[in-house]
Amino acid sequence: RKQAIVVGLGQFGAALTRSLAARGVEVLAVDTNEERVQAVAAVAAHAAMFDATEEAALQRAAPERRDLCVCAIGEAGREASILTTALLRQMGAPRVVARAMDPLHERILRLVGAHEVVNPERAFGERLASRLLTAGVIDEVPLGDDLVITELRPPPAFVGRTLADLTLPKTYSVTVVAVRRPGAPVTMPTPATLLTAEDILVIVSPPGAVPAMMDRVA
Amino acid sequence: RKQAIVVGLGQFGAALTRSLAARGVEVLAVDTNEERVQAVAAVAAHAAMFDATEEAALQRAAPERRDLCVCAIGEAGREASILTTALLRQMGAPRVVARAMDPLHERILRLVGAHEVVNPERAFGERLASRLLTAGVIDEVPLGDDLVITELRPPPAFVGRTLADLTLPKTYSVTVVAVRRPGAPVTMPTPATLLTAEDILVIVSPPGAVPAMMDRVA
Ligand SMILES: Nc1ncnc2c1ncn2[C@@H]1O[C@H](COP(=O)(O)OP(=O)(O)OP(=O)(O)O)[C@@H](O)[C@H]1O
Ligand SMILES: Nc1ncnc2c1ncn2[C@@H]1O[C@H](COP(=O)(O)OP(=O)(O)OP(=O)(O)O)[C@@H](O)[C@H]1O
Repeated sequence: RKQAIVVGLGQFGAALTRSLAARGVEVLAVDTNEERVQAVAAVAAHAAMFDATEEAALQRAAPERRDLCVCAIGEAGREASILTTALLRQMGAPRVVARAMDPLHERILRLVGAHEVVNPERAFGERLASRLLTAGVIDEVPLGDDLVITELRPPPAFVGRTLADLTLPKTYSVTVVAVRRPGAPVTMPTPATLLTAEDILVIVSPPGAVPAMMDRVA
Repeated sequence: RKQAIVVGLGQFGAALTRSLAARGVEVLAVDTNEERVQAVAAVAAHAAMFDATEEAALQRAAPERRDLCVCAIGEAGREASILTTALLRQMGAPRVVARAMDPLHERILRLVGAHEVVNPERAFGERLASRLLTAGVIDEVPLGDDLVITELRPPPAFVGRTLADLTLPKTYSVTVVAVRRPGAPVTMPTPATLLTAEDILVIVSPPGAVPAMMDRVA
């Protein structure tokens, strides 16, 4: 079983703890705030209240034996996040992921040895923009710079037509890779698949292809 | 051209402003903090320093004429975020997206009329867990509860073999929807596609299928 330490149980740290635990990871969740420790006690394998910048306390958590150590401290303490990250590396943690609040903070975290740095607010802000802009788009997720996954309601002009009929890859450079129908398991589409107004299409395409298609069809 | 107001230019609000502007949206970016207003002045169509809870000032920004209004105020002010959201709806903004810091805050934001509520830290925490756990996984993005998109390096056992050969959908319930090769445009795979160690496979599958496949193959 994989083991992880998560330091800092704000929204991000707590959500990460829950997701890791849901995937069968043994999580030691740490925070100085008792309420926040309590809030994850039911899902984390262990929930402990201590200051992660206190070397003796952190050492007892055996970072060197964990597959993953995450420092999820946020606004509450930049110095605490830098110090905790540095200590985790010093103690031999094989993989340290640290949360940065801005580019300068990120640079410092890398300097003190974070293997990976994440900025949840920034990452989400980038992803949200696309989702908000195209009507019918339920979600749009960039994958690298060259691909986008879009979940989309079919425009009225597509309803009642088959995929073979619509020739989407040829006409709009978009490929439907799955169709979701409410109350039915998600399906891989075939050329004969007939689109209904309740469907959600899962599309892979280059960036901009789906908005362009929605403009042309409208 | 679409128009948006973004109130609150922390990491999330600033990143959202940049992404919207990059997509051709005319953004009015608002913050009480002069430095933060300055930081986006180059990318936002307009950057203004005022308190969004001041009714007269907010009214002058004409929320009713914008396609999208986002309240991205964070820890700095829950009351400010609630009040701003309420005012935007009162002034007839057709679409108000508000950022919540926790489930209670979310409930209140919906009560005062937010059309949509987002929690960047929580959303990102959920997505990060998967990415961190499976070796070779570059990114893993849930799409609803029934589908996952995974970007994955092929395990050694797959290198040099064709997709027809590997029968991935049948054997592991995973479908390769795109193959990325460094320095080449992303391609739709065919049964004859031969996998190399430099490839990145883009896979659609039910949750858990990719980790299960990586375990079986290892
Ligand atoms: N030295 C420390 N040791 C352990 N936990 C700490 C330490 N310093 C801060 N924390 C905890 O880190 C958690 C997250 O930090 P903070 O409150 O700054 O982030 P946040 O902005 O509320 O988080 P989020 O944005 O994820 O909701 C807090 O619960 C805080 O108690
Ligand atoms: N009444 C208000 N009117 C305009 N801007 C405001 C108001 N109240 C707060 N803000 C701004 O909202 C921005 C974001 O809020 P805050 O600083 O709490 O979030 P943050 O946690 O730093 O943001 P992020 O997590 O996105 O980095 C700040 O720049 C703050 O100045």
